[in-house]
Amino acid sequence: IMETINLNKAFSLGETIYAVNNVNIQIMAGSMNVIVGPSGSGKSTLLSLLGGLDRPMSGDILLQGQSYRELNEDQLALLRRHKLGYVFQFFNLIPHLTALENVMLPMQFTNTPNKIAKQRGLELLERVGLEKRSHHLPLQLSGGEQQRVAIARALANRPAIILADEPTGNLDTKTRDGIVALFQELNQQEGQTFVMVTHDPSLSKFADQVITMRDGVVVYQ
Amino acid sequence: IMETINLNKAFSLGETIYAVNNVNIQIMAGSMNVIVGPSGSGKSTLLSLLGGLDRPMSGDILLQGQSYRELNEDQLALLRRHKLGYVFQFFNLIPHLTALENVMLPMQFTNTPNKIAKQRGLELLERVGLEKRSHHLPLQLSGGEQQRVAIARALANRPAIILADEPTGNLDTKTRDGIVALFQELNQQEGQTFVMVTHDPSLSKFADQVITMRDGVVVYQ
Ligand SMILES: Nc1ncnc2c1ncn2[C@@H]1O[C@H](COP(=O)(O)OP(=O)(O)OP(=O)(O)O)[C@@H](O)[C@H]1O
Ligand SMILES: Nc1ncnc2c1ncn2[C@@H]1O[C@H](COP(=O)(O)OP(=O)(O)OP(=O)(O)O)[C@@H](O)[C@H]1O
Ligand SMILES: [Mg+2]
Ligand SMILES: [Mg+2]
Repeated sequence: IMETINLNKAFSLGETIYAVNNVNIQIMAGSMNVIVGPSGSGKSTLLSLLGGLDRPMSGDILLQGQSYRELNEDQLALLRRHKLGYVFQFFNLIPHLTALENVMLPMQFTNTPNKIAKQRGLELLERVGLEKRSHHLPLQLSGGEQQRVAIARALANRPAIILADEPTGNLDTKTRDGIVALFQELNQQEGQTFVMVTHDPSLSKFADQVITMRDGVVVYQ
Repeated sequence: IMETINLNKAFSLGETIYAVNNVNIQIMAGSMNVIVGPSGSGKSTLLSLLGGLDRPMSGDILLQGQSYRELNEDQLALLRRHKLGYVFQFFNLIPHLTALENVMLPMQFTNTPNKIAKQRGLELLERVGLEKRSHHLPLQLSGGEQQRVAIARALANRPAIILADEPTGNLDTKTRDGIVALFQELNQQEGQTFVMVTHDPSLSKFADQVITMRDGVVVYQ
């Protein structure tokens, strides 16, 4: 469903840092994929390229056959809103919107009727254990609660691919097991495709593919 | 070295949430203490009360015999800068300062000469594996790199107590083991007192005291 072709991204800060170095990977529809590697190895950078949130220096990404290079900024934004769900490493929740409003936001971008969006939003918050926190603002939530709102928001549109950066980093074992079970259920019962960056071995256990990065290079797939 | 007396903190958002509910704990000088519990159980709230970053509704905190209640805001700020090192759950790095400048900041508050502060800053960055990133701004660092800068900054003044909220949440196993080893070394060789909120079992393994929270209450100590 997705593939990268000779993907490159470097930062120049005096020295040049090759954050993503000639990466070629393939993501099968309906699969669970995990990206692992040391801190600073390029995982978040790779994920933001897959998500069309950042432009590569060279190389391309194809989603359902559509090349990212061929799209201008508006078209890329449209693709993101309809096809991708993103869980950021630091959540990026909208500070002045409640948990429920944050989860409903992607559905407003795809013109889902308000009543349906609200119902789905409440269902998703319940699935991540936050039904009692729907009216809280992000600043009125704990770290792990914010993380779960971000997860619920990514699931809202049932996107073609969910890209998740450390989705369980702030969760205790029990809450995290609930999230892992939820991801597995969505993958097995709804065919949801996942690409997850994680340091958490319990997520890699169920992966169809484990992609290992080191210093910007994919060393094992 | 530190104790809490009937500490209480609640939030009112329609319903009342008792985030810290009648908590009485003691921290021994030179000890390693870990606070565990489910997401939303009140750990970060408790830590911010211990750090004097938030005022309790009722109850008190004593640090080296000094009551927080007796201090006004300026005196409390002074106590924080000289006595406490804080690793925030989301780092709170200063965006327009480099990694090195962020680490040096606490030392400027205690009037450490610039030359000495810079040398200690570089040493600390090296100890967390970031000597090559000293000139990067927070936005030019990976999640785990930002977390390590926050750790280095907390250590800078050799404070009486280091309060750390999920200090290893964004780190891969190898990097995290390095941080755990560093904390152990500081605890055993320099008598550094730690109070750490964590979901990571490898940190609780070495703890002298494990404090378990559930729904704002300390259920086990
Ligand atoms: N400003 C606020 N207003 C209302 N409720 C709040 C506020 N801040 C925190 N809470 C609630 O207080 C409870 C405790 O929050 P806290 O951040 O201390 O949890 P935590 O144990 O650190 O969780 P985590 O492991 O997810 O980081 C949570 O249920 C949260 O929703
Ligand atoms: N804007 C930038 N300018 C310069 N260097 C950058 C920039 N953004 C990231 N880097 C560097 O690129 C490398 C890869 O960063 P990235 O965030 O992708 O790592 P990561 O694998 O997600 O790490 P972590 O597990 O710590 O989150 C890091 O070494 C980082 O210092
Ligand atoms: Mg990252
Ligand atoms: Mg917390």
